Amino acid sequence: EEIVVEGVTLKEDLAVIALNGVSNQAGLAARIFAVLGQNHILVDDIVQNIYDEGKLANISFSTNASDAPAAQNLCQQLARDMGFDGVSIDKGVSKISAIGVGMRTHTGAASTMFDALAKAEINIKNISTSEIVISCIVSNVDGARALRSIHDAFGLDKIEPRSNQI
Amino acid sequence: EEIVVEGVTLKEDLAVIALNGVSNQAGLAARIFAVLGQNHILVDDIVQNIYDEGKLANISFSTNASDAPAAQNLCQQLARDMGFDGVSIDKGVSKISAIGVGMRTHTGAASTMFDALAKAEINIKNISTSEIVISCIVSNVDGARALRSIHDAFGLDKIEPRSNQI
Ligand SMILES: C[C@@H](O)[C@H](N)C(=O)O
Ligand SMILES: C[C@@H](O)[C@H](N)C(=O)O
Repeated sequence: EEIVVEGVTLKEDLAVIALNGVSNQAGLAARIFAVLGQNHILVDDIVQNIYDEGKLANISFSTNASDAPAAQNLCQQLARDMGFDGVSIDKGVSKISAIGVGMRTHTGAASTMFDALAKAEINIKNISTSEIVISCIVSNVDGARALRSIHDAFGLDKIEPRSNQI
Repeated sequence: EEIVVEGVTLKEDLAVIALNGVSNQAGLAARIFAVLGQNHILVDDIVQNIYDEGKLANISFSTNASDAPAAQNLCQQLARDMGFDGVSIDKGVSKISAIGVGMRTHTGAASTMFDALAKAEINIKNISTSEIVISCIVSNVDGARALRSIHDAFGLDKIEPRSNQI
């Protein structure tokens, strides 16, 4: 089906915090994000995968660089209280997003985007999608180059290099 | 900041396939999704987390129930060719999405959504977001109840129980 990617955006100077080995039981994500919300941590995107035959989960979220230390401390406290493995932090990252209308199945758009990054030898750290967005977390140093590569791969004329409009 | 969730949708009869222990090196996501694309697998959402000090990645994607067996076979072949740990599949799942405009930071909306599911004792298997969507994967048996709980939690008047419009 036709890939209808209309724009690419870059959001720089983020950090990704990962909570590893969270027990896959109802109510735990609610507790974690209630604590972050009460402490006014800005959460950008959230991704969660399950593993170990569905017993455990890894939850990551992106936040801006300035909120990252407070967010990390809160999550480390939660790790102690809730008994999960631990918290890791990836600083100095950017989020690159391809935005399209009618991207109801992602396979074509995802292949094109990931292939553009692969050819540019840019490593993809996290991926999160919705029906109209495919977002990849990359290192800050790769951001501008990722933006150009993906923009070219989708044959777009205009770049919105740092747009908050979506 | 104000939570502006405008609708909740439910997409049923999906499967989530997880590729575990993929080496966190440039080019691998591109290869995986190129193979899926060439084989016409419908990919709905994609999530990727990294772990083990950034050395490894878990990548999951949702597909419809009918594409799941073919997708699983392809991924098992990729696991052998690319040497990652393995492939797991979670069948009989649904995706529930809260959609909002101006949900620029997710913390408030995410807390409300996860809390609604927690109170309904519904387990959240996967999470994926973009600026305007928060999606949770739950079991098919929990889908309708999840929809009602989240709809109520956000004080919405209309439900779009099975909508593909976003
Ligand atoms: C891991 C966490 O998301 C858990 N499954 C929950 O529902 O809260
Ligand atoms: C794991 C996979 O996403 C890898 N990091 C890549 O860039 O392709």
